[in-house]
Amino acid sequence: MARIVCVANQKGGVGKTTTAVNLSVGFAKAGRQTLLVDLDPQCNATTAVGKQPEERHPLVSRDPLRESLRKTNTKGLSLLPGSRSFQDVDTLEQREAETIRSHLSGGVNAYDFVLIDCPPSLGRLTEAALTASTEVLIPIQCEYFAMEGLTQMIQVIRRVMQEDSNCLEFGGILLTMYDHNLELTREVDAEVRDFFGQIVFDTVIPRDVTVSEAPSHGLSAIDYAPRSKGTRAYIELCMEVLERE
Amino acid sequence: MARIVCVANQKGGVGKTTTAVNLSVGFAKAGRQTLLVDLDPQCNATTAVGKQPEERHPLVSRDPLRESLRKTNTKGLSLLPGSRSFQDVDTLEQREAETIRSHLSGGVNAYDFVLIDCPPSLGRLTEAALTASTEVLIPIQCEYFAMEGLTQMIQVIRRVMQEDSNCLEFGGILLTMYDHNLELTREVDAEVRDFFGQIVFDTVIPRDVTVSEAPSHGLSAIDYAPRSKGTRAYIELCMEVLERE
Ligand SMILES: Nc1ncnc2c1ncn2[C@@H]1O[C@H](COP(=O)(O)OP(=O)(O)OP(=O)(O)O)[C@@H](O)[C@H]1O
Ligand SMILES: Nc1ncnc2c1ncn2[C@@H]1O[C@H](COP(=O)(O)OP(=O)(O)OP(=O)(O)O)[C@@H](O)[C@H]1O
Ligand SMILES: [Mg+2]
Ligand SMILES: [Mg+2]
Repeated sequence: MARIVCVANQKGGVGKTTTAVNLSVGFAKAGRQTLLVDLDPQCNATTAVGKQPEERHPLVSRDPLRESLRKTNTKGLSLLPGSRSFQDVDTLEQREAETIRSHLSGGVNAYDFVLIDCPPSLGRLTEAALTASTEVLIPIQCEYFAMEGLTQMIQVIRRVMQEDSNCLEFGGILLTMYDHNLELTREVDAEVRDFFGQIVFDTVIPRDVTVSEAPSHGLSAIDYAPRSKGTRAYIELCMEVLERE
Repeated sequence: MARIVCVANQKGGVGKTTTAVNLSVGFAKAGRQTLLVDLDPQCNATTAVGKQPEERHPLVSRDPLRESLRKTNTKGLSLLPGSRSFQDVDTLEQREAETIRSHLSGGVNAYDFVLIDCPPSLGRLTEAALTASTEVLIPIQCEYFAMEGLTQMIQVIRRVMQEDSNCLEFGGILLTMYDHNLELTREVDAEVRDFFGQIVFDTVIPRDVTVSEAPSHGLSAIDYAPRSKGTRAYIELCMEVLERE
């Protein structure tokens, strides 16, 4: 049974794409058959692994999912690319979450791990991704606004969890762009751990410029700067997620 | 005639809210009657000026806009607060941009400046804000992904500009979280100025931790840390926007 991890947070720029990409590369390198799904109309996950977005969104065309999957430069990692087509994005936003879910679930059972990168919103696309997932991972930037939208996010997650047909659980909360020297970082860390307890991963991802340089080379941080602080943290996170089986 | 500035970019976490808040406080302190409109369901602009979001979204209730406006702690600055109500956000997302626009335009003529803070998406709310505005200001983070979604953003802006009934122009592109020491920052700066030329503001906003601390005190950076690098840059930006009359 595939572990389908939805990487979501309506707050923008918190490290959703960076986490989805580096976790999926990490799992593939650890020998797990992995699929990265790009549900964001910006298609950042697609270009971060060196691929081009599709003209038409794979979830809109009625073809079976298998036909839209692409191999990446990482052995064991496939990609379901995103699309920037306004029409298709609008169509998906109007479609019922259930239709998207059944299309998504149709192609993923051949994998050990599926990572879904979501757009920064709580619209239909994110809701569909949550209903199709077995766990949700919420990246949080160590900033003041980070805590603000979280209650809405948790409400949506709880609603999806309560529907019998879904099997969504809390995968974990990840602190990103962590800077030990900043008081704001330490304050947010303490507040998040107070509030969420065990769900928060022990691993934090430090702010590391090589992480933000990697996508301009179409590489994950793991491939671009294997010995950097950011890469070591993502590898540690992979181990922690694997332990939480 | 009010200058209505739409602060928009579908990329998340690029400094839309921080720019809308600090520009609106800056204009108010320069003696301009200013209105800050919070169109983002996260309501970050509302809390950043020390207010609470409304139960119902002011643009959904049929009351005239004037009744939802609130005074802030800054003389000359009023706020149209946001709302986190899922139902109302969904209603707005389904509503025609035209309806939202006529409701918005109804209450703003008493002001010299109106700043609209948009969510990180190109959905109906952002489209409605663009149709109601006289100019669009696009904050860009000096990161690789920053250039990616920009073409889509420009397509939507061009489409809105071409409709006769609108009066939207390019207000400018603002480089945010600028770090002179990073090569990535210098690369994005050069690429953006090559591509967009004069539209890019001379003023850049440096990365400055006091800017991200300010909202936790319900204050703008200008009020929280008046002598900081970030504040000086936002005041310079105010002057530059005023000159572009
Ligand atoms: N640990 C890190 N250190 C430094 N920069 C980082 C780190 N993680 C992410 N970034 C950079 O921060 C920016 C935001 O990250 P990213 O795009 O992954 O966030 P996101 O949540 O997917 O954004 P969106 O809401 O737009 O989808 C990117 O430019 C990315 O390269
Ligand atoms: N110049 C700056 N220096 C340091 N931190 C900044 C700066 N500008 C913004 N920030 C911080 O970066 C984060 C993102 O900024 P902000 O929330 O304004 O972006 P946004 O585009 O409105 O995000 P969203 O897409 O979620 O609406 C916030 O935590 C903010 O405090
Ligand atoms: Mg993303
Ligand atoms: Mg914002």
